[in-house]
Amino acid sequence: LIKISNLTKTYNSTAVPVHAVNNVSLSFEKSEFAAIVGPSGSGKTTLLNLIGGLDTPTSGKIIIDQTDIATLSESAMIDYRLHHIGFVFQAYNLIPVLTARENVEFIMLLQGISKQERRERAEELLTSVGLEGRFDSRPSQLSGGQQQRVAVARALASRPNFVLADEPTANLDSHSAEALLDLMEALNQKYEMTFIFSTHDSRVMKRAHRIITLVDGRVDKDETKK
Amino acid sequence: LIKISNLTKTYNSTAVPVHAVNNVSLSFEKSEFAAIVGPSGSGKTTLLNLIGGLDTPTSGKIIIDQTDIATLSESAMIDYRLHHIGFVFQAYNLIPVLTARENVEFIMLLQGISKQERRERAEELLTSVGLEGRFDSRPSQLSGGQQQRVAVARALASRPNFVLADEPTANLDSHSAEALLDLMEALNQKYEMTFIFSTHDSRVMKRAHRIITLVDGRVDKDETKK
Ligand SMILES: Nc1ncnc2c1ncn2[C@@H]1O[C@H](COP(=O)(O)OP(=O)(O)OP(=O)(O)O)[C@@H](O)[C@H]1O
Ligand SMILES: Nc1ncnc2c1ncn2[C@@H]1O[C@H](COP(=O)(O)OP(=O)(O)OP(=O)(O)O)[C@@H](O)[C@H]1O
Ligand SMILES: [Mg+2]
Ligand SMILES: [Mg+2]
Repeated sequence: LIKISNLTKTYNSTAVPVHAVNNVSLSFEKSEFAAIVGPSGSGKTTLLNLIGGLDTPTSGKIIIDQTDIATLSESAMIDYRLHHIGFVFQAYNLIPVLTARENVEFIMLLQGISKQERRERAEELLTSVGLEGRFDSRPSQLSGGQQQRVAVARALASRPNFVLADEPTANLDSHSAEALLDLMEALNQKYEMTFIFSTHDSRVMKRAHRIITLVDGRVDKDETKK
Repeated sequence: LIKISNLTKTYNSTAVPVHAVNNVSLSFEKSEFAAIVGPSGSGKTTLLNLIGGLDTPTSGKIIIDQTDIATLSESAMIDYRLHHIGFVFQAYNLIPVLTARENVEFIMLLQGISKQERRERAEELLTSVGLEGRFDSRPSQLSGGQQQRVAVARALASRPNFVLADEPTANLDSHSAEALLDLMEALNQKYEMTFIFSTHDSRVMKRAHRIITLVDGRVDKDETKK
């Protein structure tokens, strides 16, 4: 489904160039439930951004569903992301002027989903991440972990083929984190959604079916549980 | 050192009022190393903000060093915070146009510390949180966990009497988290700095000397290890 070949992203803003992602080659099949782990600064966010087409590589290829995403025009990439990729950002990136409900409905609105269906799906997802009663709160009225859960609900609402989640449980207590993992596993089973998350959280690592370890931008280990 | 009596913070923006902090009474002595834990939304950030004078209570008292901080004028509170409190925010709140080094030096500049001393202390702290070589990077050029470590270095640079740290290890791998805890414990011992952090991280809870558990804005448990 996703084939990454010799992917490199280099930044030249510092005295010594930073190879945030350094010659990475990886493949992901449909329905994977994979965790990318590694020290702070090892390249997890950069790798997820490259896979999601939010950033462009310095060199190397990313082929998704037999499309080399580097060849897509900007509008084709935006369109592809809208219909196929759900992204949970490390800093959530919620729209401050919209309520939790509106943030979750927004992507479905862009996808042309009916008002009725948007409303039902948004309420169902916000409830399953434990935010019942807070649908009409704005991000500034929510705790860090509550904002994180809105960001997750938003990524799942469009029922994407794949979800790229950057440290989706960083601000959650164990109970909320486990509930989130239950939800993601259920969607993985039911809709065959592929999940690729970066994490520092051992509770998430325990439930991943595959763990890819990055060190200094390189793949250090790639272990599949069976 | 800190005496909190019947502290309550209520928000009325939702259909049902939210008692973010609900009749909390707590005392902290000098040199404490205490963790505030509890589910997402249980009131940890709100409590830290109230103690740090960043928010005003709905009712109740906070007495720090025999000063009822609610009686301080806004400028007296700002001045008090500048010289006595170091704050690590859940969302870091770094200044985007300043480099890591400048963000850390900024508070010392406001405190009138000499240029030479500011430079040395900033470099020493950034090095001890593992950011050597990145002093001149701006927040947007740093990973989530790197930004988190700049925020911690900034809070410690002014050698405050107390440090209020809101989930200071949320985006850190185990190695970086342990290094941060070593640093905080060393400062706690050497300068008798009082540390009060909120956390979901079991690695941090293990090293706290006291664990206060919040549930729905109330103190559910308060355990001191010996
Ligand atoms: N402006 C506001 N209006 C309404 N409710 C608010 C507001 N600010 C915070 N709250 C609510 O107060 C409660 C406590 O929030 P707080 O941020 O203190 O929780 P927390 O324990 O820090 O959570 P987390 O672990 O997710 O960071 C939450 O239910 C939150 O939604
Ligand atoms: N614009 C930039 N200029 C220079 N270096 C950058 C830039 N953006 C990212 N980096 C560097 O690339 C490296 C990888 O960053 P990335 O955000 O991918 O790490 P990460 O594994 O997600 O870390 P964390 O666990 O802390 O979130 C880091 O050393 C970071 O400082
Ligand atoms: Mg990251
Ligand atoms: Mg919080």
